[in-house]
Amino acid sequence: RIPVSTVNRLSLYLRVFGQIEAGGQATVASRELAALTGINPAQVRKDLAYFGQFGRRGVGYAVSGLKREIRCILGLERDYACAIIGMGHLGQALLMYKGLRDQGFKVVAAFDSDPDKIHWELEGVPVYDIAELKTVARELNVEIAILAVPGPAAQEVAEAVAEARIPAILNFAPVPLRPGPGVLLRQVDLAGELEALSYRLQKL
Amino acid sequence: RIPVSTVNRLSLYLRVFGQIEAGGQATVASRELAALTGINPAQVRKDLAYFGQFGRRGVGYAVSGLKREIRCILGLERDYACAIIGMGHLGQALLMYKGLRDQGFKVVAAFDSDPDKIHWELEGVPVYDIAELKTVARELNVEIAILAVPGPAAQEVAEAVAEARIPAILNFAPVPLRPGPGVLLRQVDLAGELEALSYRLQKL
Ligand SMILES: NC(=O)c1ccc[n+]([C@@H]2O[C@H](COP(=O)([O-])OP(=O)(O)OC[C@H]3O[C@@H](n4cnc5c(N)ncnc54)[C@H](O)[C@@H]3O)[C@@H](O)[C@H]2O)c1
Ligand SMILES: NC(=O)c1ccc[n+]([C@@H]2O[C@H](COP(=O)([O-])OP(=O)(O)OC[C@H]3O[C@@H](n4cnc5c(N)ncnc54)[C@H](O)[C@@H]3O)[C@@H](O)[C@H]2O)c1
Repeated sequence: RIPVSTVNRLSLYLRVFGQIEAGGQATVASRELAALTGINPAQVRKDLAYFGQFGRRGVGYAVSGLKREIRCILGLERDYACAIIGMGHLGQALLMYKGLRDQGFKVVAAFDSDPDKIHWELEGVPVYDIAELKTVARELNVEIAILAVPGPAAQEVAEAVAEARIPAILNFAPVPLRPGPGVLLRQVDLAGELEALSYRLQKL
Repeated sequence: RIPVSTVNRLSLYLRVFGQIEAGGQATVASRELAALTGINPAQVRKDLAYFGQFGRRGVGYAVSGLKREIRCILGLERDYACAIIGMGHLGQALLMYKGLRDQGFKVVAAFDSDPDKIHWELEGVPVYDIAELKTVARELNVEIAILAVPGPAAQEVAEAVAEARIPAILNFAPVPLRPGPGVLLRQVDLAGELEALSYRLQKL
């Protein structure tokens, strides 16, 4: 099994390999990969060794082969149907974001509890009533729910996601969620990111 | 020195202490704190011991004292002036977000390169031309630049931030940045969060 910290770095390697390939370069040395990602060269070699990939001394790693292999390990060989729950400022920005679709994460439905927003259509995606989450999610085989609802509503929405048998949540609400058995959870904590900066700013 | 992983967990403890205090509870045991945050109880005790805080057996930790201490350690005893660079979908959602101001991160200016957006005013915050970043940032003593510009523009904007002597960046663009010397960097990687989910979904 690959450690979670290595998995998180794979996304970074994937982005850098994309940039290198776009620049027309076929191989890359671990030193250069380290400089581009900010990860130390020994860690780069250790991470890539998990996948049986060994840079050839003096030549480096073959970029397009490694990129394909990392995409496969991250499960990016196919698309994932996503639903955005909460069509406020953040939910709408996420829906308009073409970068998700390019990575294979296709938003197929949006949900809200506000009657003014239900029956909207944004970027070709219909906004449904949250009460219909279970039916619509089963019909469209939604695998990832992106939560962009206010903090106080988040836990109740997470339980509705589990009830609808959606297996994964990406939560933007600033509250710790208890997602329920069998539901994978990733949390984006904007305030936490800023607090990690304020911690270091006041030490300067 | 406190390890970065502990610092990242402090934000989570802070949010949970806020919820506990709002519920009228004065003390909390490490077991309960573990259940609310999803962090194992031994790690909770180890983290809080860094700050000299030891739960009293049978009583637990005093919530409001710890909350104050963590706010102090994270540098939250004062406000931080922030600037959002890039007033597209995400930049506007971030500007409308009241949660930042509540945590002490006050957006004092926004910047863009699009002539149609310069001289806008959103939520009382003026949108300036990116060419004026250095003058305006010095005048308003901006300490954190939040980058919401497209990937191809991000590195050049990061260099303008260093030139304007803004000491910290929170980057949303999906490219690894090489900020100048002396600039603190935190990266939000939305695609990376989704890839961490797809990695685990395809293993189910
Ligand atoms: N706006 C940002 O930039 C930003 C950044 C980071 C985190 N967040 C977090 O993301 C969440 C959304 O923020 P926002 O600024 O878009 O808020 P918002 O108030 O603009 O939008 C929230 C939306 O959720 C809907 N909603 C409320 N309860 C619901 C329920 N039970 N089921 C379905 N929909 C429901 C509302 O009708 C509204 O449309 C918040 O938790 C916020 O803390 C926002
Ligand atoms: N929208 C989202 O939900 C979302 C989520 C995660 C990450 N991102 C990332 O955040 C960034 C912004 O996304 P978006 O959807 O808001 O894009 P957008 O195209 O709607 O907005 C980008 C804005 O940046 C401005 N800009 C371009 N070059 C600039 C420069 N040199 N200086 C100042 N301003 C400049 C543009 O004029 C535009 O207003 C992108 O890098 C995107 O990949 C977006």
